[in-house]
Amino acid sequence: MGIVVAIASQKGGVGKTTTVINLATSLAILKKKVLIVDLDPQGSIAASFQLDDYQMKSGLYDILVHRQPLTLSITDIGLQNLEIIPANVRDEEQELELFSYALERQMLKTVLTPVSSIYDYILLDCPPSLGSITQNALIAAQQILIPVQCEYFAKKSLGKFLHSIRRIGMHNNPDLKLTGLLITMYDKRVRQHKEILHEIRNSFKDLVFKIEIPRNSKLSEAPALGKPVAFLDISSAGAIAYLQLAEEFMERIE
Amino acid sequence: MGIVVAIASQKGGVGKTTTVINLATSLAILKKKVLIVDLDPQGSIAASFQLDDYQMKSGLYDILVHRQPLTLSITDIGLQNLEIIPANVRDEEQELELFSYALERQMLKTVLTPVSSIYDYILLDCPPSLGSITQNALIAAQQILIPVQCEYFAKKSLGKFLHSIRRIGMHNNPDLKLTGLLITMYDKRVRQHKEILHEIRNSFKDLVFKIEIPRNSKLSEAPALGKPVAFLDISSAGAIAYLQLAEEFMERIE
Ligand SMILES: Nc1ncnc2c1ncn2[C@@H]1O[C@H](COP(=O)(O)OP(=O)(O)OP(=O)(O)O)[C@@H](O)[C@H]1O
Ligand SMILES: Nc1ncnc2c1ncn2[C@@H]1O[C@H](COP(=O)(O)OP(=O)(O)OP(=O)(O)O)[C@@H](O)[C@H]1O
Ligand SMILES: [Mg+2]
Ligand SMILES: [Mg+2]
Repeated sequence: MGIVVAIASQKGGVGKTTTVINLATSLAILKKKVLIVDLDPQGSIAASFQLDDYQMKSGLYDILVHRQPLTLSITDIGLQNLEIIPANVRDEEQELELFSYALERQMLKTVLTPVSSIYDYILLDCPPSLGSITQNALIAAQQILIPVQCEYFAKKSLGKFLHSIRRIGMHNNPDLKLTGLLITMYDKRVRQHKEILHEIRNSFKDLVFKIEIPRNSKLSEAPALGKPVAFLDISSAGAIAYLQLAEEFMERIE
Repeated sequence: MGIVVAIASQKGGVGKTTTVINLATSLAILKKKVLIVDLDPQGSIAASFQLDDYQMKSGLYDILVHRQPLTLSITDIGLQNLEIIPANVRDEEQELELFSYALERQMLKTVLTPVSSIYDYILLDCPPSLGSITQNALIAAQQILIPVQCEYFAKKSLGKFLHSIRRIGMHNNPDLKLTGLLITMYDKRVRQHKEILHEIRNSFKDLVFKIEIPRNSKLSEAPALGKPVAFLDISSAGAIAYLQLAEEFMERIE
């Protein structure tokens, strides 16, 4: 049975999309069948694979707003063991529509159930918010992985976000487990990063992944070339870190 | 008459809040009366001034959901010429409520009108989305400033965002002008930053502020100390850049 994992954070720009793309690819390299679902109207998942608007026939918008079967949106991106469902939100009107339809917070769980046995893992890329789309993800998921940047605003928003997850879990999804807090874009030359890393490891202990994802230019260059970092430079610090993450991720879940 | 300026971007983590805090402070230093309104449920504006939940009696949530007069939420933060209205969104249920009330997209414009003559500038910190709250901001504002990081996802999302602004402007707010695109967190040692800066300046020419905000550790350390960067280290590259931005900003608007 496929395990649904939400990669979520209310804070923007902390590496949610980068983590979804590269964790999914690493799991696929390790022979797991993976589906990525893009819940973010920005549509960064499709952008990461250079999918143009005309190549995308349908996506999350069509599934939730037009009740189209999810299988119609499953898109092949040319990587073995990995498929995606793009967001396919074309403009601001569609974003409002999507948010409003998503107020029925069980919807994503319902549409994912028929396909979950086809995959080992289904990774959900969440928008930077605690709104109806992210709440759908928290109700559909069995696991949640939270990327955390070692900076003040990201640290500060963590407490409130964990409270919300606990509340949503208690009322709507008692199976939801925290897979862990993942340190992202870590730069050991930056004093604040070292200080905040220390604080987070002290407060959250085993809840924090042992693996830290370093700041690595190959990770931000890869999406511009339409590839996950492992296919751009397998020996880069970014690719190695996400392969190691996939190992630790599977250990934590199984 | 106070000029309402939205600082907005659909992309997360590009420096919207950092720009609002430090541009507002720089304008206040230059003797302009400024109000910051936090439209982002994350509440980073209050966090930047170390305002705790019990110090905030009310904010945007109370104004839009409970129709409380806006003046009750104006909060003094101990800096001359600068006041703020915090977001005051306590949890995920309130975030859903706020979004739903904000579907009436003229609301912010209506509540800001009575106070706009008290200030020279009203700066709106927007959430990383194109949802109902950001659309309220685009309808209430006369100017919009878009922070842009020189990275692939931020560049990629710019085109779609500019289309949305043009559409919302045409249908709901013909006075809305683009103040400019502001390059943020620029690191001249990163090759991708230089390349993308070049592309953005080539495509958008005079629409791009001459001033570039450099990546500067003082800018990310300042909010942890509850101060704008100018009050932490006036000689830092970050403080100087935002003071220069305030000058160029006023030239562009007047
Ligand atoms: N470890 C890393 N090293 C260097 N750059 C990184 C790293 N992780 C992410 N980035 C870059 O940082 C930026 C933010 O990352 P990303 O877009 O994945 O975050 P996000 O949380 O998905 O953002 P949003 O909140 O907008 O959805 C991107 O430009 C990305 O390429
Ligand atoms: N010029 C800069 N130099 C160094 N760090 C910066 C700079 N500008 C912003 N930062 C840091 O980068 C992170 C993102 O900035 P900020 O939170 O202001 O972006 P945002 O667009 O408001 O994010 P969100 O989309 O979550 O609202 C913060 O940790 C901030 O302190
Ligand atoms: Mg993302
Ligand atoms: Mg912000």
